[in-house]
Amino acid sequence: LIEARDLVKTYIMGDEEVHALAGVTFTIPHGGYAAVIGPSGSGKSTLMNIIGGLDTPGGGALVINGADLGALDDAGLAGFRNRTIGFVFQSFNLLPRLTALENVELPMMYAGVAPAERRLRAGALLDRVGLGQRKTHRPTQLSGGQQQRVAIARALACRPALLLADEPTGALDTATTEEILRLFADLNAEGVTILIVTHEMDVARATHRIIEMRDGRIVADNPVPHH
Amino acid sequence: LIEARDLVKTYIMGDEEVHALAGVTFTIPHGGYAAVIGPSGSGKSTLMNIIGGLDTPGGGALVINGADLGALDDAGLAGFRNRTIGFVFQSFNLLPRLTALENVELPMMYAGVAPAERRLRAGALLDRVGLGQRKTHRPTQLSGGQQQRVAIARALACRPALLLADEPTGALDTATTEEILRLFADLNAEGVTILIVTHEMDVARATHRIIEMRDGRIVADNPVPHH
Ligand SMILES: Nc1ncnc2c1ncn2[C@@H]1O[C@H](COP(=O)(O)OP(=O)(O)OP(=O)(O)O)[C@@H](O)[C@H]1O
Ligand SMILES: Nc1ncnc2c1ncn2[C@@H]1O[C@H](COP(=O)(O)OP(=O)(O)OP(=O)(O)O)[C@@H](O)[C@H]1O
Ligand SMILES: [Mg+2]
Ligand SMILES: [Mg+2]
Repeated sequence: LIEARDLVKTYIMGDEEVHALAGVTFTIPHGGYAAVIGPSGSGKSTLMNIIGGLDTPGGGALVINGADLGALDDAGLAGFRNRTIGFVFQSFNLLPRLTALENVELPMMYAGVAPAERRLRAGALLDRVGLGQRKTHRPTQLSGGQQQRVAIARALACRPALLLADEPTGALDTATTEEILRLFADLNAEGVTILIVTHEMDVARATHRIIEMRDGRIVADNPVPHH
Repeated sequence: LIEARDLVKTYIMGDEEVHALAGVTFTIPHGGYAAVIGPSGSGKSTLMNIIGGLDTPGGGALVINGADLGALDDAGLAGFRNRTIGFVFQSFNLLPRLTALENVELPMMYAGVAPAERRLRAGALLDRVGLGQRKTHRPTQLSGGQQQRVAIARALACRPALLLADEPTGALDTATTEEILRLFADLNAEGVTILIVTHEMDVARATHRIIEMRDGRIVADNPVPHH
């Protein structure tokens, strides 16, 4: 599903160069389920944003679901994201004036889903992440872990082929984390390809493969033993 | 240092009542070092915001460093916060137009610290949290874990007597987390009272006492065995 070759991303600040990605190459098959781990600042979010079409690399090639992202303009990338990607942001990025339900409905509105259908689906997704009692709360009326779960539900609203989750359990207690990992395992069994950035080895070991980054590079890429 | 008795916080939404805090009572001695754990939505951030004078309880009593917070108006609470509290927010709350250095200097500006002195101290704090190479970056030019560390440095800028940290290592890898915990242990040895909200048992066990919450109440309060 994902073919990345020699991805590079450099930020120039005055006379300083930050090599956020310094040549990243890997392949994720259809139905793959991988964790991306590594120290703070090693380039994990930068990589996720590029894979999700939210950012462009300075160099290298990226093909997802047959689409060459380097050949797409802004409109093309937006269309690609809407059709293919579900993204859980490290800082959630919920719309503060919308309720939890409305935040989850938003991608479906863009996709032209009928109002009754999307209200039903948004409600079901919020139930599934344990927020059945919080549907009418706005982000400021939700705890950190509740906001994170709204972000997860929203990423799943349009049944994406590829789920990109940047630390989706960072704000969650152990029991809630396990519920979310069970949800991800179910989705993967249904054919959804999943990439999770995480700092927690328990979460990484729940996936099928661990890709380790350091200083903008991949330094290890191994299957998880029992998968 | 902290005496909390029967703290209550209820949110009313239409005909729904959310009991965020349902009667919280505990005492933290001077130089105490405690972790607050519990499920997502159990009231941890609500409790921290009230202890930090950022929110007021609906009922109950709270005395910190001899000050009865219930007797303070907004100006009094602001003064209390500036003098006594260092707060690390669950969502960081950095000012997006300021650099890391400027964000850390800000509390010192309010406290009237001279420019040369606060620039030196801000730089030293950023060095201490491993961000010596990121001082001129703005929040959008920092990774999630780097933003979190700026928030930690800022909380320490005015040498607070009480450090309140709401999930201060949530976005950090294991090695960086250990550095932050060593920093907190050093501060505690110097006499700083510390309350940490965390989801990670490793972090909780690095403190001296674990306070467990569930549904707005304290359900357990025990010393950590080797302390
Ligand atoms: N716009 C930018 N300008 C300059 N440097 C940047 C910018 N965005 C990110 N960086 C730098 O690029 C590096 C990689 O950032 P990235 O957000 O990908 O790290 P990360 O692995 O996700 O870290 P974390 O685990 O802390 O979230 C960091 O050192 C960061 O300071
Ligand atoms: N302004 C508000 N209006 C209504 N309900 C609220 C409001 N703020 C918080 N809540 C509710 O109060 C409860 C406690 O929230 P709090 O943020 O203290 O939880 P928490 O323990 O910090 O959770 P997390 O671990 O997810 O950060 C949650 O169920 C939340 O939905
Ligand atoms: Mg990141
Ligand atoms: Mg919280």
